[in-house]
Amino acid sequence: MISLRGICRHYRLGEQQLAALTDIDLDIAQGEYLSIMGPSGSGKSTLLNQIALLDRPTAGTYLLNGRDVTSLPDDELARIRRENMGFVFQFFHLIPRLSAAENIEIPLLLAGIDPSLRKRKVTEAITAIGLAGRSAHRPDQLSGGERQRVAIARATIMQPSTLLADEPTGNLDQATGKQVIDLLEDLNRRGVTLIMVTHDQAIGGRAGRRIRIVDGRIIGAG
Amino acid sequence: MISLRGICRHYRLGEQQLAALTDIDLDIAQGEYLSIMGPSGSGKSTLLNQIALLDRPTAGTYLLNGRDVTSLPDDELARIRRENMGFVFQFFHLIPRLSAAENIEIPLLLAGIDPSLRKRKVTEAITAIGLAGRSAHRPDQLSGGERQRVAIARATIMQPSTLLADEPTGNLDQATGKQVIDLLEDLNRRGVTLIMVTHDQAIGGRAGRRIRIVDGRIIGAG
Ligand SMILES: Nc1ncnc2c1ncn2[C@@H]1O[C@H](COP(=O)(O)OP(=O)(O)OP(=O)(O)O)[C@@H](O)[C@H]1O
Ligand SMILES: Nc1ncnc2c1ncn2[C@@H]1O[C@H](COP(=O)(O)OP(=O)(O)OP(=O)(O)O)[C@@H](O)[C@H]1O
Ligand SMILES: [Mg+2]
Ligand SMILES: [Mg+2]
Repeated sequence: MISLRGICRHYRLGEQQLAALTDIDLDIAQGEYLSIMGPSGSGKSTLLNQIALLDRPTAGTYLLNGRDVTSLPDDELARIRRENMGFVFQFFHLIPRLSAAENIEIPLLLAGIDPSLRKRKVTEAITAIGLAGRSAHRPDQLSGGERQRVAIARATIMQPSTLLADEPTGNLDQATGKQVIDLLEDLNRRGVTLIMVTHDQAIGGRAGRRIRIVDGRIIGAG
Repeated sequence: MISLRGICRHYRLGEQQLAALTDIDLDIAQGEYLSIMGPSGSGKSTLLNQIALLDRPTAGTYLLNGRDVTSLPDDELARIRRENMGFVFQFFHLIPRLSAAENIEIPLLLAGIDPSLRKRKVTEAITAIGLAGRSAHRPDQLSGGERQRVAIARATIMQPSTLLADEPTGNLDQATGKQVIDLLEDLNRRGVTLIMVTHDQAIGGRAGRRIRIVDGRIIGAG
């Protein structure tokens, strides 16, 4: 259970203050399928980064399974993230000097999975995401949508209890996008909490619950 | 008039050769509105880079207004691009240490436009793309869709005779995407050749002419 109470996040730019998130109250139960939609610049990525413990609020409280995690030190937040969360970034953040397969393997390495099992899991992930034949390519040798799919495979390979995806189909054609959504929804059916930011109305509408962000606030039903 | 004849582009990866484009024949008249669609990894960005003279073919001929530009030296290609083309990259390629306004200003600086006219044009471009209030932000202080719009403003500010856009609405909500497409189509109505790669069927369908790429080849009507 993820509970955000009165979460605010502002940025300082010189003299000015920009309120990116204001008074966010949000409860997300384990296994939910939530979509977050809203105009460009409205605060969706900022909210997802708060939920993922990648960024700290400037006000408010974050309870994770009843525990206040708002003010934990960085290394503790990193441990919680690594053990519980998979994140697909809006711009992927792949490691440039590693191949697609090596990028996807990283969460397995961090979890101490043994080499033969790692190899098998990476091969399965690459096939599931439609990247057979591209596993040796580095990110700069991949198309935009291929990089996006490497990011998705990396985020999902450990079947984390919570999966956060920021625009996971933005660089994909209809058919490939469907393949990705099927993969994510299959994880959700097996109990993974799925929180997806998307600009695609058709995809956002598939979620069990939809929230809309405008100017840093949740509007309508949370 | 852009004429591609027998254009091929392969990549070498170790021992292997990957054919990204094969036997591309394509004529594009001045003022046309062309969309390029197809699966992720099919060669769309590679084709756009060929048309934009950002990349050289491994075989074939490129005639620009009847002149063979296939084997021109780099600095000559750069001059032709600068004087004739605007390019919106799939991942923007903004200059990290410059603000949004400074990024947008660059083509005006390269063209020797005087400071007061530059200032006015940048302000108009920023307003037209919906980024008022964000002009001083650097790219890392902007949302994904805001960066995309800076890239679009930079590509269009000199009203180049040819505009190439690689997934220009991939990070934008419906309303903001429409604002961008209106801007691009307005340029096209004034005589700018508009060549757009898109995964959005609705947007691709608006073009006067649609081509589809699969496995590096144009299929169906060119
Ligand atoms: N470091 C920063 N400093 C100042 N303002 C910032 C910073 N990062 C983001 N912003 C601003 O915060 C607002 C919210 O950004 P965010 O990335 O959350 O938007 P978003 O909803 O994900 O947009 P998009 O749909 O375009 O990806 C934006 O208007 C952006 O300009
Ligand atoms: N430097 C490279 N070396 C080897 N292969 C490459 C290189 N760059 C791209 N490729 C391959 O060439 C193919 C075409 O790439 P391209 O970027 O043109 O695809 P695309 O149609 O734009 O895809 P998307 O819709 O995902 O952006 C891809 O399968 C990609 O893996
Ligand atoms: Mg975003
Ligand atoms: Mg591409």
